[in-house]
Amino acid sequence: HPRVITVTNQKGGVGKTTSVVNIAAALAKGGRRTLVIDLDPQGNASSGLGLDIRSGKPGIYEVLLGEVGLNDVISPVPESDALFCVPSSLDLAGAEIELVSMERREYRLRDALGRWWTQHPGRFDYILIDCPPSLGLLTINAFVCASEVLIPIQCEYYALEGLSQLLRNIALINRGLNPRLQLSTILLTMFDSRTKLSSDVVTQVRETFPKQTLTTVIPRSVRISEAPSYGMSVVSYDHGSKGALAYCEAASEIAVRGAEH
Amino acid sequence: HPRVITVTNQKGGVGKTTSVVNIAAALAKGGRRTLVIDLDPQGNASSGLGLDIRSGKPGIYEVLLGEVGLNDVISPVPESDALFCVPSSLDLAGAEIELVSMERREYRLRDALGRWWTQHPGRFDYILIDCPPSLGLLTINAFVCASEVLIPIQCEYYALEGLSQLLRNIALINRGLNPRLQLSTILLTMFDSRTKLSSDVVTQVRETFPKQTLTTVIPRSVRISEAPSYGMSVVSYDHGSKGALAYCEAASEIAVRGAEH
Ligand SMILES: Nc1ncnc2c1ncn2[C@@H]1O[C@H](COP(=O)(O)OP(=O)(O)OP(=O)(O)O)[C@@H](O)[C@H]1O
Ligand SMILES: Nc1ncnc2c1ncn2[C@@H]1O[C@H](COP(=O)(O)OP(=O)(O)OP(=O)(O)O)[C@@H](O)[C@H]1O
Ligand SMILES: [Mg+2]
Ligand SMILES: [Mg+2]
Repeated sequence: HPRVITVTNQKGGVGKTTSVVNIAAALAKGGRRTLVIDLDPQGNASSGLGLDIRSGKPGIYEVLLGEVGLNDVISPVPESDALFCVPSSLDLAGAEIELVSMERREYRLRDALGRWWTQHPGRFDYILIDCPPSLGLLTINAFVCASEVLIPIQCEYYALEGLSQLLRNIALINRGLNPRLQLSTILLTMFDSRTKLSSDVVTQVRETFPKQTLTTVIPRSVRISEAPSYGMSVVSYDHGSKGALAYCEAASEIAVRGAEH
Repeated sequence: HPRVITVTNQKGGVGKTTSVVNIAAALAKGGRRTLVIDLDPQGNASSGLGLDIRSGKPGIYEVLLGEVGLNDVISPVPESDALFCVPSSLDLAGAEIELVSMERREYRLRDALGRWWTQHPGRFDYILIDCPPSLGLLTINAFVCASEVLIPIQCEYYALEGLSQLLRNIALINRGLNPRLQLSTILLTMFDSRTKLSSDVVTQVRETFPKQTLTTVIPRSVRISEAPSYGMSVVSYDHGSKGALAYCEAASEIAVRGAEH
């Protein structure tokens, strides 16, 4: 079975999409076959990997509605043979309200993946799911489908405020809809070595989550924020930059730790 | 009637809360009586103004449910006599799903404000509403209640992607639930003068929205990100800093432009 990791944090702008795109690219560069599922109506992960979400082609929305199978929407990613993506679609913005009244509304993604997996066993080593900044039904579908949660935490003050809400939600899902779900990884992002605030957040997070917090910290770096405008990961856009190196280190740390599960 | 401005953008981390807190503080410093309504389950605007959302006291959630009136939850803000806040509460996280099946679900905030306004006419000059990073029922309640929308746009690549979705939603609300609603203000945030990306975004936004885009651009500044850890706006925390000055300029631009409506 592949490792299915959902990258979640209801705080906005903390580096969820940037982490999905760059960890996936780094894993693919290391030869691991990786699939990104873009559950965010913004479609930033899709465009960050060079795909066009305005094409009108079916995407994850149609999969959740049960109109198409996962196999019909898995798209190759230009920058790597080992990297694929199920793109978002603009209609996804209305999905949260539509899902409320559907049957097995929390299991739609898990069921779709389950059906696909029986027909294509062994196809991927990693599946990373990018979530919108909320704890609604799209994120719940990701929680039910995944076995691991990766929480990116920005090295800023507000970033710590919503954490207890997020942990409560993960515990709720673990007790009910998905007993396999665990918080496996915390990744500190946008670290700015010039500010005391950044190092305070790092210290506090390491103390609170000693086991889950990766040693690698992602620095704030202009190359990281420029890469999406070229439809590429920073790993491809500028592989020698400090941002690319940090994401490669984070990916290999995740791969090594996973072997212990 | 007060100017009711909702600060919205479904893209996360673009400076919605930071703009609400600091524009409100700057308006209050200029003698305008200002109320902040915190519609974000994170409660960042509440804590950024020095209030405690874990106190268990009723907040905006209880108002939306109709359990209490607005007057019961308006709290003074420590840093200014002219600044008040209706705080968020942790229960707000579940409100989106709960609101789906309620009567007049899109009008709950507007109705509460309407009832309060008839009893306390002339009490405030400005009401600013902080929204979560989504276009769900909480944000829709803000759209139905407000007469103006202020969109903060971060000077980053991903920031432009979700804009067309947001404009479509505003137009939909304007045609249906609230014909008074208009996009009055666009504020560029986290401008980093060292990067070409920042100035590209500024140019593009000014060209697309020449009338609505404020002349003032908010620079990226460490003092702005430190202020919330003291429960204060940057206007109070460090009134001489470039971040504080920029927000004061933005507030007075908003005040002057409003006089023309
Ligand atoms: N390490 C970094 N250095 C500099 N900029 C970064 C870094 N990581 C992310 N960014 C930029 O910060 C912004 C927010 O990041 P991103 O969009 O990945 O966050 P997110 O959590 O996915 O946001 P949302 O909550 O909207 O989904 C983006 O413009 C991105 O390019
Ligand atoms: N001009 C600025 N300079 C430096 N840091 C800033 C600036 N504006 C905001 N920040 C910081 O960036 C982060 C995101 O800002 P903020 O929380 O206000 O965005 P938001 O749009 O309200 O996020 P959300 O989508 O989660 O509600 C915060 O940690 C904030 O302190
Ligand atoms: Mg994202
Ligand atoms: Mg906010």
